[in-house]
Amino acid sequence: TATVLAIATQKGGVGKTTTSVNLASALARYHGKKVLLLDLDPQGHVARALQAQINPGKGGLSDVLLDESGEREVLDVVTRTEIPGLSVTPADPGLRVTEDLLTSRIGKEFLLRDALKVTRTWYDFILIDCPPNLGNLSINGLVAADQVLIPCDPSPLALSGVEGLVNTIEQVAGRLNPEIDVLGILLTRVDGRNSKLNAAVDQEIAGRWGDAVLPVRIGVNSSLAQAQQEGRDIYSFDPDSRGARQYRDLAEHLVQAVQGS
Amino acid sequence: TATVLAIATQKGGVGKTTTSVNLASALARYHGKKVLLLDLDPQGHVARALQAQINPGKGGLSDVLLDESGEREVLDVVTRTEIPGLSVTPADPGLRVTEDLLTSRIGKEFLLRDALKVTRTWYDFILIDCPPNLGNLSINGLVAADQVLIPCDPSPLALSGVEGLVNTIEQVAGRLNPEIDVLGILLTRVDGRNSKLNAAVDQEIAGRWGDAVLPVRIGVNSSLAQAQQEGRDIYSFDPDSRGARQYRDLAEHLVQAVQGS
Ligand SMILES: Nc1ncnc2c1ncn2[C@@H]1O[C@H](COP(=O)(O)OP(=O)(O)OP(=O)(O)O)[C@@H](O)[C@H]1O
Ligand SMILES: Nc1ncnc2c1ncn2[C@@H]1O[C@H](COP(=O)(O)OP(=O)(O)OP(=O)(O)O)[C@@H](O)[C@H]1O
Ligand SMILES: [Mg+2]
Ligand SMILES: [Mg+2]
Repeated sequence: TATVLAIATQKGGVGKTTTSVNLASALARYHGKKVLLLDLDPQGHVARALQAQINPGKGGLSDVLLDESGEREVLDVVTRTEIPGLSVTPADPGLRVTEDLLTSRIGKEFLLRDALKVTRTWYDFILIDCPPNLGNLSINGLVAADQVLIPCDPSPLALSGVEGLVNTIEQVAGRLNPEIDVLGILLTRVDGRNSKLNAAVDQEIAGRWGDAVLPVRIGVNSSLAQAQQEGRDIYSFDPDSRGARQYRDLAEHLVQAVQGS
Repeated sequence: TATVLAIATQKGGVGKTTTSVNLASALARYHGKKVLLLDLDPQGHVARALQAQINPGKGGLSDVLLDESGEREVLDVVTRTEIPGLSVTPADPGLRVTEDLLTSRIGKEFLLRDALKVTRTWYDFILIDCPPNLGNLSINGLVAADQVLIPCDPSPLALSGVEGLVNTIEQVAGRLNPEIDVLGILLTRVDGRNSKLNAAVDQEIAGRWGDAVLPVRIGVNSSLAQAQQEGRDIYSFDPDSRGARQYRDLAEHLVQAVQGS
């Protein structure tokens, strides 16, 4: 059964989608894994980032989550991409309304987990791109997940949110999902020129989260944004770029971490 | 009575807070305006960005919004900063729960507007830093606003959200706030080195939003992030930086636009 990884933080613009898309692609392309990339963000940026490689979808995740019968599976709305081994859920503007509608549902936090019961048996990895908040959709992502990856750019505003997120994960672990584990904090958009700021943030992170910081970091690399402009993953746009290499390293780290546990 | 400006977009990390803080400061410092900077984001990043210059607050915005009597004013929770003419609302973790609690309130979209009735008479400008979503808090911001500033970094993902946001603003204008107007799209975090991507995004923006793009752009400038690390506005950290100059130009543009209308 699949390892489910939520890529989550309430801080906006730190590379949740960029990480979800390129990590999922690296797992499929270089480790032969069957991967499902699930977009829980109403912005639908997974579909925009892979626009040139995605097959048209049918329905949306919100249909599955809001279905009263409880019989629906995420598998019902999954669609393939040109990337061998990678499937995704299509962009779904209905997720915006779902966030509000879930508020009054009994057992609202378990809807995604339950809709993955069968789907999990079809894949090696399920990656969940979360929206920039800790609302009902993100909580569903955390309850369904085995591991959480926390992207964080080297900035005081991104760092200030990590504590709140870790507290939320602990609450989810205590009451809703005892299996959940933090895979680690992934430093993203690291700009080598900002040495002063990087050093200050590194120090603060090491002091508070030391061993949770992943050994792989993602530097600022314009190829990653250019690939998105073309609607392609980094490996079909610029496989020799720094971003491509660093996300391959991250995939390697994840596979090792999962095999080891 | 004050001009109320909402700084809003559901795209994360495009500089909503950086713009709110430094624009508010430039209006107070260089145009002698009385400015209130209101933080509608549960992340509470206005307080983090001005941490070294903010006086301790009393209570939070959520107390005002959730108050049943309807008698409370935002003024009740406002606190001063060291910046002459600039007051802010303190960070308020209670806003996270407020987002959900508002869902079932009658007239939920007008709560902030109504709590600004008297507060508006005390200031020349009220700036609202919105969270990265289009939920109840952001809608409250749009309903209370006279103008909306849409920060957008030069990226396909940020650009893909502008259409949805403009549709939402039009719906707000149609049913809830006929006065609302889009001040414009502010290009932020522009990195001169990414000429290919910048040209592609410029072309797309000009084609779709042409005259809505503001004449001022904010380039990538590490002083802006470093100022936040120190908990200070850009004018007390590095007044000669590019970021400081560009936000002054933005303040100038806003003052002209308001006086002209
Ligand atoms: N390592 C990187 N180098 C250069 N650009 C990057 C990098 N990582 C992300 N970006 C760019 O930064 C912007 C933010 O990234 P992304 O949209 O993936 O973040 P996010 O956390 O998913 O945002 P949101 O909170 O809106 O969901 C995008 O325009 C993306 O192209
Ligand atoms: N012009 C700029 N140059 C360099 N860094 C910038 C610039 N504008 C913003 N930043 C940095 O980019 C990050 C994102 O900016 P900011 O937090 O203001 O965006 P936001 O839209 O408010 O994010 P959120 O969606 O989480 O509220 C911050 O770390 C900030 O310091
Ligand atoms: Mg995203
Ligand atoms: Mg912000």
